[in-house]
Amino acid sequence: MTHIIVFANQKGGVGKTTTAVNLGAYLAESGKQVLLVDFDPQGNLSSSVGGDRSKPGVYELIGRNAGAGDVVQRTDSENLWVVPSSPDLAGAGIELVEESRREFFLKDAIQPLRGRYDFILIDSPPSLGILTLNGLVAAEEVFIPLQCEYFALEGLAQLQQTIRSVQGRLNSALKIGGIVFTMYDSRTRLAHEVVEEVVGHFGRIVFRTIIPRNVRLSEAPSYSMPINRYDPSCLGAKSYRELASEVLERG
Amino acid sequence: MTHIIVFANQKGGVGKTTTAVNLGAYLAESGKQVLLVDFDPQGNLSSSVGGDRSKPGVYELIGRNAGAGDVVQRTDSENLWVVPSSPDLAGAGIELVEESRREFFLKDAIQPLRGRYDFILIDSPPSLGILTLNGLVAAEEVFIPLQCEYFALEGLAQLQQTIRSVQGRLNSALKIGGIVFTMYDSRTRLAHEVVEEVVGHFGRIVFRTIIPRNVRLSEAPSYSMPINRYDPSCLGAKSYRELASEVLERG
Ligand SMILES: Nc1ncnc2c1ncn2[C@@H]1O[C@H](COP(=O)(O)OP(=O)(O)OP(=O)(O)O)[C@@H](O)[C@H]1O
Ligand SMILES: Nc1ncnc2c1ncn2[C@@H]1O[C@H](COP(=O)(O)OP(=O)(O)OP(=O)(O)O)[C@@H](O)[C@H]1O
Ligand SMILES: [Mg+2]
Ligand SMILES: [Mg+2]
Repeated sequence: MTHIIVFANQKGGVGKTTTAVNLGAYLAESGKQVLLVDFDPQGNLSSSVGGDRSKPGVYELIGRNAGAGDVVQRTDSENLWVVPSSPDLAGAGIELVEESRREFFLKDAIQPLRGRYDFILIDSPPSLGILTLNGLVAAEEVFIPLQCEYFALEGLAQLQQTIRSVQGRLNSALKIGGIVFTMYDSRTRLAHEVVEEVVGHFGRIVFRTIIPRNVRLSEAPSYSMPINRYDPSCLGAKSYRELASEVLERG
Repeated sequence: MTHIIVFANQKGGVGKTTTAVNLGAYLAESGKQVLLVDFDPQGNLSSSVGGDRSKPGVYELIGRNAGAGDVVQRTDSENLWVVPSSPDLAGAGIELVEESRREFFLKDAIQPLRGRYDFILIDSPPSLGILTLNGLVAAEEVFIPLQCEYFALEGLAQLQQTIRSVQGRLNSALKIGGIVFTMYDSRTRLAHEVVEEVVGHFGRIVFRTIIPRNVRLSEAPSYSMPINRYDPSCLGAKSYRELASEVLERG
């Protein structure tokens, strides 16, 4: 049984990539086979694990110029694999617009990869455009990383609306797997207020684990390492390890 | 002489909106007539100054369903005006793709507004798509807010490439007006490294003023106020006041 999870939020810089790579790393460390799929032309997920963006990747996969077997790369972490993105993916937005099944390209492309992995984690760009829609159609669950800030809160309603419309028209199986608070700074009043408001509104959907602001998390990508290899004893690592066990608990 | 500046960076959450609104507020406070144009469907710039997104805004302006005079709203700050965005703007990306002058819609639409303002500041979404291209074509200068983090650094080369291609094909007058470091945390080694690398590479283009990480800047939008009205004595405010004088110095 393969869990396919997309990390989506059109607000920029809320921790989509950081959550996908580090949650993935701890799920892999617990023995699960985990595939990271970078569906953001920025390629931050790819570089977080040292993926080679000059080789065929997700763009070639959805364009049927490469098979599933050719695009999966090993990472330095056991059980953790990656399908890298490339800047060409940015053009896919325009190229796909004319196609009738334009929202299904990613779902169809990763079909052959199901069964080989326990988790397929898809990172998406900061927008509600065609690339993110492909992620929401390919996945069964959407995880919403939410920075504890005002603008991030403002965008939540629009994101929910998009998820509802995808559930209605394109992927009735999609459900909100959870909301993850990121970059939480307990010293600020704003962070408390955002958490209180969201927990009040979404209840049990919100993960108990809160990811604190921790500079080690932002240092790790420059060494192409997930946090469990860069600094497993830091607060950021411990919180993602905790999140991984909470995800496994929810089953 | 109207200065038209676009704030662009496809990396999400780097301080595009925060820089547009607070630089704008201090330019207005110094007596300049300043128009903020929100060209991001998220509408964070609009809400930062209490703009009414239910009234005709930038989407109606580029669609020729409203004239320039109908879409400019007053803000609570003297000399500071705003053209709000709306979620409909997200659809413009798809709608404009077929048009031959698709990158010129914003430039043509704000033409009648030149001359009335000393500065027109355009906020753009976290992507290099059609909306940001419109911003780069409408502007004479692009300001690049740069978070002092690894992923932000990674995206700089792609952004430069896009700017060069716009200069070559669509707007030869466009120049890089400056790079602004944002959310700088002097306690982290990463921040120092990013600053050193960028200053070494870009030299005098980089603004001397560095914007520190300061929670008051992220609190202000929830009160629909720029920082000069929310908390003029905080570090965040002082740094944006300094940036405004540096911008005026560059002339
Ligand atoms: N908990 C954290 N503590 C400190 N820094 C963090 C944390 N999570 C992420 N970061 C840093 O904050 C920045 C934004 O995070 P990230 O790039 O993961 O967000 P994103 O939502 O994927 O951004 P985009 O919208 O551009 O795709 C990055 O530089 C990252 O290293
Ligand atoms: N110097 C700062 N110190 C602390 N917080 C800041 C600072 N600048 C911006 N922020 C906060 O960080 C978040 C990201 O900033 P902002 O939304 O301005 O970036 P952006 O580049 O416009 O994002 P997007 O890519 O989504 O449009 C916001 O919640 C904002 O309030
Ligand atoms: Mg990302
Ligand atoms: Mg913004």
